[in-house]
Amino acid sequence: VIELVQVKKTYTMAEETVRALAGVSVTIQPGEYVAVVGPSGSGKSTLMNLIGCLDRPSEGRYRLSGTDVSDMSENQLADVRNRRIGFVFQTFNLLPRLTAYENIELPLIYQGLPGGQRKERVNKRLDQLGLSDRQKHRPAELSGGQRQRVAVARALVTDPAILLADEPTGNLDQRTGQEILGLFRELHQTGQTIVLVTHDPHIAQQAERVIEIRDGLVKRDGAPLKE
Amino acid sequence: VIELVQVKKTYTMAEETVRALAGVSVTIQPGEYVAVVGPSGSGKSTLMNLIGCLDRPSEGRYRLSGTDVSDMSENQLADVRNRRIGFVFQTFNLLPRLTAYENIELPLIYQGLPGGQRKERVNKRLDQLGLSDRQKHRPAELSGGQRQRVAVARALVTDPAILLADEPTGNLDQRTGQEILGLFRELHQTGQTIVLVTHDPHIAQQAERVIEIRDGLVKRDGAPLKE
Ligand SMILES: Nc1ncnc2c1ncn2[C@@H]1O[C@H](COP(=O)(O)OP(=O)(O)OP(=O)(O)O)[C@@H](O)[C@H]1O
Ligand SMILES: Nc1ncnc2c1ncn2[C@@H]1O[C@H](COP(=O)(O)OP(=O)(O)OP(=O)(O)O)[C@@H](O)[C@H]1O
Ligand SMILES: [Mg+2]
Ligand SMILES: [Mg+2]
Repeated sequence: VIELVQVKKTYTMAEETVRALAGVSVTIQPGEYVAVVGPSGSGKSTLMNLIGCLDRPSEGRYRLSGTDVSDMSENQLADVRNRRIGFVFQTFNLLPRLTAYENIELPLIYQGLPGGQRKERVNKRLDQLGLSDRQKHRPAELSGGQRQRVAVARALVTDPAILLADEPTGNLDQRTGQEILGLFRELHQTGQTIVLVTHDPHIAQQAERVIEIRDGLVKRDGAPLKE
Repeated sequence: VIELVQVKKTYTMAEETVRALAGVSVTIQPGEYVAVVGPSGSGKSTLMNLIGCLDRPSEGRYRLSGTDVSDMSENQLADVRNRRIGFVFQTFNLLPRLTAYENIELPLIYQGLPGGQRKERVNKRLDQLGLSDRQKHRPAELSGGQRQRVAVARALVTDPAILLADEPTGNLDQRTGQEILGLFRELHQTGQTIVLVTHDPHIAQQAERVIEIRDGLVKRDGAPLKE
């Protein structure tokens, strides 16, 4: 269970204070498929980084499966990020000196999975995302959409309990975007939780629930609206 | 006039040869509004980098306003890039230690524009792109869509003769994307040339001409298709 209670994120700068999240309360049950929408700069990525334990709230509480995340040690946090969460970053965040294959393999190395099992899982994702013939390329030798697909593959390779995808199809043509959503649906059907940020109303409509963020606050939280 | 004749771009790697462009011939007249479409990895960004004088063909000729680009000195190339071309990069390529304001101002500093005129032009673009209240933020302190808008502002601030935009709206909601296309249309109406790469068929339909790339080759070149 993902439980945010009156969560705030404030950046204090020299000349201004930015309230990226201004008091957000959201509960997501295991197995839900949630879309997060809202204008550019409204706080979506900030929210995702908090849920993904990559950042801490300035105020408020975040409980993950009943445990307060602020009470977790660095090791426990790293463990949660590694074993339970898969994250597709809006700006991909691939390691520049590793190949596509190695970038996708890395979470499995951290999990201590043996080489043969790693190879099978990485190859499966490379294949599903049309990257097999680019597996030895480093990020600088890949197109924008190929980098995005490597980021997606890396997030899926651990079959995470919680998949957090921050605008996972922005650099992709419609068909490839739909293929990726198909892979997310597959994961969802095994009971995993999916939270995805999108600017595309068609993608939002495929979720079970849509949370609309505006100026760091939840404006709406319910079933997708028909367009 | 942008004139590519049988242009190829080949990457020779340890174990493979990648033909990113496999013989492309395209002529774009001044004042045209062209969309470039095609699957992920098909060669669109490679084509844009060649047109923008950021890269050289492996084979073939590129003539810009009658001059062969391969005959230009480094200074002449820098001059073309600076004074005649505005480029929105697929991955933004902002300077991390400069603020949004300074990133947008930089091309005008290179052009030797006086401070007062620079300030006026930068503020106009900040305002049009909804970035005025974020002008002092550095890229790491901006959302994905805000970074994309800074990249767009920087490309527009010189009112370039040729605007090259590589997927300029992928991280933006529909409304902001349309506002940006409105700014491109404004530039087009002053007689400038626009070449934009997009995965969005609605955006492609707003162009006068659509070039479809597939496997490094031009598959189609003509009026937009009705959907
Ligand atoms: N430095 C490089 N070395 C080897 N191959 C490369 C290099 N740069 C690009 N490529 C390959 O060239 C092909 C074309 O790349 P390009 O970036 O032009 O594609 P694109 O059409 O812009 O794709 P996208 O829509 O995903 O952005 C891709 O298959 C890519 O893997
Ligand atoms: N380190 C920081 N310092 C100051 N302000 C920040 C920082 N990081 C983000 N912000 C601001 O916080 C707000 C929310 O950012 P966030 O990245 O969550 O937006 P977003 O909803 O993901 O937007 P987009 O759709 O453009 O990706 C933005 O207005 C941004 O400028
Ligand atoms: Mg974001
Ligand atoms: Mg590209």
